[in-house]
Amino acid sequence: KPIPIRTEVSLPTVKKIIAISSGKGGVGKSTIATNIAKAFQKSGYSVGLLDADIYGPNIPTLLENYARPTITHDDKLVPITHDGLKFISMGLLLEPGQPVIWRGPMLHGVVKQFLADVIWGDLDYLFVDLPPGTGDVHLSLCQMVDLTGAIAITTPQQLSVADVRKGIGMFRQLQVEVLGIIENMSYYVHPGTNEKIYVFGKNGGKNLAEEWNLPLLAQIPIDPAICEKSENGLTYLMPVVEKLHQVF
Amino acid sequence: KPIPIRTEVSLPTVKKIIAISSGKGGVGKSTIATNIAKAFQKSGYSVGLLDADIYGPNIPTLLENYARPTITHDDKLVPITHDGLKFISMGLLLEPGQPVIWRGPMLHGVVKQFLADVIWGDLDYLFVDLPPGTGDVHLSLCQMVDLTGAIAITTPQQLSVADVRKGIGMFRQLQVEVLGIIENMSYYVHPGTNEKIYVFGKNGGKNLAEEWNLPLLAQIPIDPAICEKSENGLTYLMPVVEKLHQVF
Ligand SMILES: Nc1ncnc2c1ncn2[C@@H]1O[C@H](COP(=O)(O)OP(=O)(O)O)[C@@H](O)[C@H]1O
Ligand SMILES: Nc1ncnc2c1ncn2[C@@H]1O[C@H](COP(=O)(O)OP(=O)(O)O)[C@@H](O)[C@H]1O
Repeated sequence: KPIPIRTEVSLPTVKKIIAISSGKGGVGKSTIATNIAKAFQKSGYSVGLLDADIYGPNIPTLLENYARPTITHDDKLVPITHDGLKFISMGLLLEPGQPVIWRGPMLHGVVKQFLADVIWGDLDYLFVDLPPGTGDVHLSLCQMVDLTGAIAITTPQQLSVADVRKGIGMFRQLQVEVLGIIENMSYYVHPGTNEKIYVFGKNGGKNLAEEWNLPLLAQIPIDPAICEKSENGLTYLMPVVEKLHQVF
Repeated sequence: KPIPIRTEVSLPTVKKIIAISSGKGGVGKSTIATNIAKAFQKSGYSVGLLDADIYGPNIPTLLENYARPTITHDDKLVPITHDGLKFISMGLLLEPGQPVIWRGPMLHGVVKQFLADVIWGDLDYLFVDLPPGTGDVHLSLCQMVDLTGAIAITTPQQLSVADVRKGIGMFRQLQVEVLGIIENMSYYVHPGTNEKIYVFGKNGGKNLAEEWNLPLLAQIPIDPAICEKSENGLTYLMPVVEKLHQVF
C-alpha cells in the first residue's frame, strides 16, 4: 500500500527537484551530487544544492566553502552562492568537527527548514544530497515536496548493490520515479600499464540498472585526483546532463 | 555538558560490550566488525555480534547466514549461532531487499529489543556494528548499556576522517571510551609489480590516531578477495585481538 504523499512545502520558483540517493554510505554520493549540480550549472541552468545529510554534511568540504548563511529578519536563510551555484548545508551552521547528536524528529525539522525557509529564488534544478539509509530524512523529503525523481548511486560491490536496491524499493513505495543509476569506483586505471583493475568487482551497477530497467547514466573510475579535489570528477558527470534530458 | 548515561538494560552475563563505529558509511565497518568478532572467537572467547544498522543490516550477507531466529513463548529472540558466533540482525527478520522505512523512535525500540530481549547467554565479548551517522541508534545504545568502549573505523580519505572525528567527539560527549582506530583500504598492492598504490590518500587514520592520542590497531589494504568473501579479511584482524588486550 503506497504511503500517502503530501505536498506540505510548495516551491513554486523551483522547476525540478532531484534527489541524489544511495542507501549505502561511502559510495561517492556527495561527490557526485556536487559534480552533477556543477555540470548542470556549467550547461547554463540555474541550480541549487541542498545537503540533507545532517549527520555527515560534506558539501562545504567538497566545495571548499564554509561561509555562514545570513538569516533575514523574518527567519529565512540566504543560501551561499558558490560560482553561481546556490547551496545550503548543516555543515555551514556548525563548528568544524562538531557532531550532530540528534534523534529523528529533529532531522525532520531541519529538512523542512532547508526546503521551506531557504530563499532559493528561481531555479531550474534543485539537487538534494540524501544521507545513507532509508529513514527520517528520506520520508520527510518525499512527503513534503513533489520530487521530479531520484538518481541512485552505487559502487560495483554486492553489499552496496543490495543496499541501493532497498533504496530503489523505498522510492517505489513512496511513488518517486528513479531516473537512473550511476556506478562509481567502477575500476582503477593503473597509470603505468593503463590496465583496468576491477578492485571492487565488475558491473554491479550495470546489472542493477538492467534488473530495474533503468538507464545506467555513468560508470566512473576510481580516480585519486577526485579524492584530492572533488571537482576533478566534473568531466565524468558532464555527459549525464544530456542523458538525463532524454529521461525527462 | 555530558549527556546523562542510564543503564536501562542490564546484561549481567556479558562481560564486555564494544561498539564498532565510524560516522562515515562505506568504510568497511560491517566487514571489520564481523572479522573482529570471528578473530576473538577463534582466540577462544565466547562472542556475540549485534547488527545495529537497521536500515542497512549487512551481517547476514557477510556471514552468508540468513536463518530466521526463533521467538520463545515469552517473546525472547534466540540469536543465530554461526560457527560458534552468536549474532542477531534486522536482516534476519526481513525479506531480502525489503527496505526498512522507519523514523527514529522505531530504531530505538529495535536496539532495545536486540539488547534486552535476545538470549545472549554467557559472553566474553558482545560487538555492536553501528550504522553511519551520530543519531538515534548511537544515542540509544550509549544510554541503555554500559559500553566498555568503541573502535573507530576510517579510510585514509579526508572526508571519512572528518566524519570519524565527529564520531569520536560524540563518544567523548556520551562518556564512552574510544579504544583505538582501524584504518581500512589503506593502499592497494598491484599484483604484478607488488607496488603499494595509495588510491585514497595516505595515513588519514594514522594521523587521526595521533591527533586523539589513540592506538592505531591496524592498517588494512584494499584486497579484492575481501570483496568476494568478507572472511578473507580475517587474517588482517587477528593481530587486533592482542593489541586490544593491551588497551583493557
Ligand atoms: N570515483 C572516485 N574515485 C576516487 N575517490 C572517490 C571517487 N568518488 C568518491 N571518492 C572519494 O570517496 C570518499 C567518499 O565519497 P562521498 O562523496 O563522501 O560518499 P558518500 O556521500 O556516498 O558517503 C570521498 O573521500 C571521495 O573523495
Ligand atoms: N579492505 C577491503 N578491501 C576491499 N574491499 C573491502 C575492504 N573492506 C571492505 N570492503 C568492501 O567495501 C564494501 C563496504 O564495506 P562495509 O563493511 O559494508 O562498510 P560499512 O559497514 O562501513 O558501510 C563492501 O563491499 C566490502 O566488501
